[in-house]
Amino acid sequence: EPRVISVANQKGGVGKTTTAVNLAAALAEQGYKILVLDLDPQGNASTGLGIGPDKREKTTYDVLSRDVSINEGMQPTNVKNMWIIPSTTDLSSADIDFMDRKDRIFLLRSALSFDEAWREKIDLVLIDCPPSLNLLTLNAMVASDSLLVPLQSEFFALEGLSQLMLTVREIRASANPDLRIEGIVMTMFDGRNRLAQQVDFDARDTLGDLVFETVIPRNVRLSEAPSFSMPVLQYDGQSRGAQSYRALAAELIGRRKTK
Amino acid sequence: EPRVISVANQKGGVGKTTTAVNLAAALAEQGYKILVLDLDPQGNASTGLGIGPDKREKTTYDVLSRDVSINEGMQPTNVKNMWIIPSTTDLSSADIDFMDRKDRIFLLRSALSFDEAWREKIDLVLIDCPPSLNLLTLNAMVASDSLLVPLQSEFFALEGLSQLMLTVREIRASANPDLRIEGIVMTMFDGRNRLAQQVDFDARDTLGDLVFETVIPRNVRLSEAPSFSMPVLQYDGQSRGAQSYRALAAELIGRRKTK
Ligand SMILES: Nc1ncnc2c1ncn2[C@@H]1O[C@H](COP(=O)(O)OP(=O)(O)OP(=O)(O)O)[C@@H](O)[C@H]1O
Ligand SMILES: Nc1ncnc2c1ncn2[C@@H]1O[C@H](COP(=O)(O)OP(=O)(O)OP(=O)(O)O)[C@@H](O)[C@H]1O
Ligand SMILES: [Mg+2]
Ligand SMILES: [Mg+2]
Repeated sequence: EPRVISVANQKGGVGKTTTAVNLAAALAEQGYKILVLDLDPQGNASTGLGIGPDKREKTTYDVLSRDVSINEGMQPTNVKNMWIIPSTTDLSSADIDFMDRKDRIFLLRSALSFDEAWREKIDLVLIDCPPSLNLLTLNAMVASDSLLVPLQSEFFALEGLSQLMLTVREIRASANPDLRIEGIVMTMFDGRNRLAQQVDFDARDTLGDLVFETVIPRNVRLSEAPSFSMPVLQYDGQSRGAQSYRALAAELIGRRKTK
Repeated sequence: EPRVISVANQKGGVGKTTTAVNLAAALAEQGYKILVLDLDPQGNASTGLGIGPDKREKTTYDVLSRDVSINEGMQPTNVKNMWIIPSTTDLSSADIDFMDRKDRIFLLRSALSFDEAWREKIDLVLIDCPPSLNLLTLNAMVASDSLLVPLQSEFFALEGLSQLMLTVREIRASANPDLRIEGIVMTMFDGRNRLAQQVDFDARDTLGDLVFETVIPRNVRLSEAPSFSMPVLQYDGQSRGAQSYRALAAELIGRRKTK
């Protein structure tokens, strides 16, 4: 049975896309077959994986509106063992387009369960969420086994976390009782920065083992890689950024084994 | 007549809140009377100005739903010449709550024009927008004279700009023909970083004079200030962050004078 993990946090610019793309690449390098689902109208994950505007015929919007199945929508990337369903700005009207449907928060879940064919090819789905708690992110939460939350080591980042946890509790109570937190990963961490150390300490103090031991450092190679349409593992495999996402992948796999 | 400027960019984490709060503080220091309108359900601008949960009785949501006027909603901050209308997470249901109203994109504009009293006290309104192009940001665009766009000097940042400009054109054609671009301000700029230099060059090459000469450097004092509930001008007035927002305020005033 393939697992589904959403990479979500309504705070903007915390490293959701960077985490979805590079964690996927690190898991693919280990031989896991990964599907990245771009659920953000910005389409940054699609761009970061080299999917140009001409290759976005079948998108996540089509999957949500059931015009296209998961199997039909997924396309290969330049990375071995890695597929993507890309997104376009069509997604930004999802809240309005689907608002009359009673099943509007179940659209993604039913698309994933309706189609059998993709299940033979994929071990794990990683969903890149937009910076909001709107219908798209709710669809991701309802469709997922767990949530991976990138947390920037900045002051505003902690403020949004309690709201995110409230929403998870609501989804668990109403639509997806099995939804759990896969973990919280500290991103863009600069060890010399006092505030970053403080936020890291506060997060581990309040959230305990939920916080991954692996910390993603601020590393310019991570922000350069998307301009070359590839994950950092392909762009500069020996960089601190690449090594940290490999470590995160190993920790994720290790945690699953012991669960 | 007071002016209204929206600080907007659907890309997350580019410095919208940091720019709205610190530009407001720099203009207030020059004697201008500034109202910050927090239109983001995250409420980061409200937190960054020391408005705790107990002081959010009257919010931007109440203004949009016409329960409270601008004058009733605005409260003083710890900064002289600066007021705020704070936000709560209630705002995140705005798309759904107001979707049946024909005037749903005019709610903020009519609230601003309906009330006379605030106009005597305020010279400029700065609206902090959420990271999306949803109903809240559309309301801000319809209600504004101009748009100030923070642009992070990163690869993904340029990708979203064309979508933002498309939306501005749509709003200009349909609801607010006078909406113009106040300017684009480069944020979190690290001059040693090749990618940042490249993005800055590309932005000035394609957008010309729309890009402010003032560049906001990456400066840790800017990210520390909100944890002390104050703008950087009050937290560390001699820092590069504070100086750069003073320079931005001077450039903004200078541009207006020559227009
Ligand atoms: N560890 C890191 N070191 C350096 N730069 C990083 C790191 N992680 C992400 N970035 C850069 O920071 C910016 C924000 O990251 P990213 O776009 O992944 O965040 P996001 O949460 O997906 O944003 P949004 O909320 O807009 O979806 C990007 O330009 C990215 O390249
Ligand atoms: N010039 C800067 N130097 C250093 N840190 C900065 C700078 N500008 C902003 N920051 C920090 O970067 C983070 C993102 O900035 P901010 O929250 O203002 O962006 P935003 O666009 O408002 O985000 P959102 O899309 O979530 O509303 C914050 O933690 C902020 O303190
Ligand atoms: Mg993203
Ligand atoms: Mg903000």
